[in-house]
Amino acid sequence: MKIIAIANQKGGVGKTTTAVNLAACLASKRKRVLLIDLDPQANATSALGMSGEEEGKSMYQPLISEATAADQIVATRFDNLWIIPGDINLAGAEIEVARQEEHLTRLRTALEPLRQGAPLDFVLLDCPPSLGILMTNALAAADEILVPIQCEYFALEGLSKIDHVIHQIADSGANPGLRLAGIIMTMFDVRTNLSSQVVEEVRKHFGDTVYKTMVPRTVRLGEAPSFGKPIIEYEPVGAGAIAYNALAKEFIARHREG
Amino acid sequence: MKIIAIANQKGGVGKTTTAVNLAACLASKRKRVLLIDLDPQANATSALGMSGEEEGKSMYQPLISEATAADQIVATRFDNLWIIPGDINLAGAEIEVARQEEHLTRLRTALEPLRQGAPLDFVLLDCPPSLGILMTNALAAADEILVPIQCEYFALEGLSKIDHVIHQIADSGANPGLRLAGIIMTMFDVRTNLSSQVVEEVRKHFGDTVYKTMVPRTVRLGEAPSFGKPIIEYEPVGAGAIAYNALAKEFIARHREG
Ligand SMILES: Nc1ncnc2c1ncn2[C@@H]1O[C@H](COP(=O)(O)OP(=O)(O)OP(=O)(O)O)[C@@H](O)[C@H]1O
Ligand SMILES: Nc1ncnc2c1ncn2[C@@H]1O[C@H](COP(=O)(O)OP(=O)(O)OP(=O)(O)O)[C@@H](O)[C@H]1O
Ligand SMILES: [Mg+2]
Ligand SMILES: [Mg+2]
Repeated sequence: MKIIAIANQKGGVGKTTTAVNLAACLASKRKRVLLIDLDPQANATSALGMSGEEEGKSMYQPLISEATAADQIVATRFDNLWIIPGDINLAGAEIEVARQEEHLTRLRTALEPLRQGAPLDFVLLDCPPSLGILMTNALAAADEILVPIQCEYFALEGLSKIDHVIHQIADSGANPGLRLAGIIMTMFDVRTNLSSQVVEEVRKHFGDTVYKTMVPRTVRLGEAPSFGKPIIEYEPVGAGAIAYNALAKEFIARHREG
Repeated sequence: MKIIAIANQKGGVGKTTTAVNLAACLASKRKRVLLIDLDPQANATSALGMSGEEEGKSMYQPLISEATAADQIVATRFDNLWIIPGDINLAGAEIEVARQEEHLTRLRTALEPLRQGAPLDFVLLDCPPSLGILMTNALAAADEILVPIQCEYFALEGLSKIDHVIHQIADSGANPGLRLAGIIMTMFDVRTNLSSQVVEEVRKHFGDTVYKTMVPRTVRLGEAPSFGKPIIEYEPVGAGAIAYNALAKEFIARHREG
């Protein structure tokens, strides 16, 4: 089982869109996947047509008490895909966890029993856009980081900052083996020079860490969440589904030994 | 003098693009403006071609010690526009402030002397995408909130959450007069139904709070930050500059009594 944090402190770069669609595509290829929504916005939860409030489950209790993560797992309507929903209370967890002794490893401790006992191939953590407690907890809990990055300037600038934070977490001893395992280029727009310049720049600095598959900006990918459907259900034969299926294939190939 | 928080916990909705371009347009119309970059990403700072690290100034010290905000003010190359840069240390401030008694009103206290003595018309606070300490401090310090919202589904979902947080801050007594003064529709794309549906939905719920001026998605607005220029300098006669100039005019009309 591998725990993968899908993180980037820059907002709106496609973290949730990647977490949800990668999870759905992996599940359709018979990988057993748990998606954990760590964002108080709970966008990953609503993108699957679900709601944290309705389910009454989230990572809030496991982060602040002895409640177990296993009790928060909810089945989705898709085979091989489970979710721990997000909800607004997670915002309050940031302050409560900040005041605890082990404020960096609460999530890592809460997920340890799953690592030992759950028959899962992958756990994907959808992170909120921040350099706060929820994000650093995700980095301390994960085996690797997948960073979606928009083909835009601010997103490029942010890459060095997340690289810096990853080294800080690894060096602090909270998660010595942590590594930046993959970068995914999202919202690639063939019409603009900016997109190609950013891709070139990222490939120059990060080489093979950058996935070959790029996700284009498409109207359908922007629409799908409003119907509570992943792209392979909303528009199974379109540029968005083709890209995320190819991404899932590349992801499986990179984790073959896993 | 009015303190305006430009905030939305949803990431990538155009907070920084709006803060920087509204500030530059107001300054060009002879309003005296201070832009405060509260985001550890420091995008507003780099969008003006500056860097917090180089200047060695930010709101970090005033938030965690008795250092004054006035000492952090730096002139920009534009008349009537000053900045307090952002820098990565602000991420650390979240944890340090969370552990203090007055964790909600540190910023409000730090900005009080400016309110009494600085010859400014407007102070614009560019907020990070989060429901954490930096954002709640900005809401507690501001006279009003301006919420940029992308014409997309997740952004629409997020509007009820920020409305909820504003009421919590007002009801808590930290800032009883706080109100959601304006909503700005950003990245409007004439080509998609989603854009018009979101605009219709927002106008239905929030009526006149929504600015009449909408900001279209344009390639130049996406490119401008990589040159460290606001749009009125990068492409003075284009859809982006026309929209932000119109927005500044509408903003001034709405603050006439200010
Ligand atoms: N490839 C794409 N084509 C078109 N729209 C997209 C694409 N990927 C994401 N979007 C849209 O762009 C917006 C931002 O994407 P998303 O919410 O997934 O980013 P995020 O990084 O999770 O944001 P946050 O930082 O708020 O968590 C959303 O409205 C989403 O629907
Ligand atoms: N009207 C527009 N047209 C085209 N691109 C835009 C427009 N407004 C913003 N952008 C681009 O979209 C991205 C997101 O915008 P911006 O960074 O201003 O949002 P934000 O809400 O400040 O993000 P964060 O949540 O990370 O602080 C940036 O790369 C920016 O250059
Ligand atoms: Mg997200
Ligand atoms: Mg910003």
